[in-house]
Amino acid sequence: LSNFDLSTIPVTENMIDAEKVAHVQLQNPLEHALLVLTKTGYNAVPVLDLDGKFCGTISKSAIVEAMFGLEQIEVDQLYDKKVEDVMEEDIPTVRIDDSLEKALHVLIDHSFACVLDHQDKMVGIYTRREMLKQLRNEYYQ
Amino acid sequence: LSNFDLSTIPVTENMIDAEKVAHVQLQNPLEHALLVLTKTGYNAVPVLDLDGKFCGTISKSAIVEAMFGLEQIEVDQLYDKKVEDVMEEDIPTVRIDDSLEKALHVLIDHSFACVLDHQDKMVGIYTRREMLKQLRNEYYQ
Ligand SMILES: Nc1ncnc2c1ncn2[C@@H]1O[C@@H]2COP(=O)(O)O[C@H]3[C@@H](O)[C@H](n4cnc5c(N)ncnc54)O[C@@H]3COP(=O)(O)O[C@H]2[C@H]1O
Ligand SMILES: Nc1ncnc2c1ncn2[C@@H]1O[C@@H]2COP(=O)(O)O[C@H]3[C@@H](O)[C@H](n4cnc5c(N)ncnc54)O[C@@H]3COP(=O)(O)O[C@H]2[C@H]1O
Repeated sequence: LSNFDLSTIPVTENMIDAEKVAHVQLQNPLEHALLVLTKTGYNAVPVLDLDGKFCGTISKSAIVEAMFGLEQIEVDQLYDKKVEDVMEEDIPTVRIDDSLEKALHVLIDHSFACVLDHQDKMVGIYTRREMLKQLRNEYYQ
Repeated sequence: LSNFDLSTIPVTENMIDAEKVAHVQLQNPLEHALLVLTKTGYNAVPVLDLDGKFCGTISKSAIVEAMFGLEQIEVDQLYDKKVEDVMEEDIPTVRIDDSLEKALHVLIDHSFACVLDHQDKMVGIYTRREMLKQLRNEYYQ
């Protein structure tokens, strides 16, 4: 890819803007989070606090697993537990001044990377789909 | 990517072999499918028939949605319904003699592509992770 320098393209160029990113809040009950995930069709979305700061991600998998009791599936857990109880916090992110080179590194192990400003506010997400489209467009030039 | 010709690399080269691919059968109850998905941690896996032929894919999303009744979450649906009732059949696949160029096309809209032989038997899957690794390795040469 000698004519395609990922390190010169900012992640902000083709990211999905924050206003188009489905997300949930720390304090939402799991039942609300499951509704958001089911309605939007996404398997995982970012978790934000009331100031819009990135806190982690929550997945359908984590919510489903929270429903599994010792003997059977316990739906009540969805009303008792909150997003912050089952979210994943150790999630790699990228900064607004990072390049696609950094994003590619994150996207090898994660299906999306949250883009944060210097106050940790989420300004968008960069997805594997977008990265693959970028690479395909380059390939066909 | 002038020195990296995706059309010359066969999908079979870096696919995940069938024996390492988690899957379910057409006739399995949803409860079994949900267990497989939860244990393996995958959001979706291929559905095969008794001869190992590819039939479609089943996702955690589809199973969770099958649990949503009119008034509340109905866990009994998981025992009553089968994989074939909620699987997706209209899934693009690639053949053993296809190249990475074809796989890239499929992976833009799907997180994995099942690789089929000429009897429609699944011989492996090609994932977005693998494609991104290939592209990254090329990028760093
Ligand atoms: N409603 C829909 N319409 C069309 N295609 C859909 C779709 N939902 C999912 N897909 C397809 O399935 C892929 C995996 O989605 P998943 O929800 O597991 O994983 C998604 C999801 O966790 C997250 N994501 C994507 N867009 C989002 C958004 N607007 N808000 C919140 N999270 C988003 O980023 C991950 C990777 O997304 P990516 O686009 O690379 O890859 C997506 C996309 O190709
Ligand atoms: N147990 C695990 N260990 C480490 N990382 C994990 C993991 N489970 C998921 N991931 C990470 O999350 C991504 C999305 O997984 P998902 O299950 O939604 O989507 C997966 C899943 O639906 C399917 N898949 C991958 N490997 C599979 C396998 N061995 N058997 C069946 N399906 C598989 O292909 C999709 C794309 O996989 P990909 O590797 O590109 O991307 C994976 C991988 O980067």
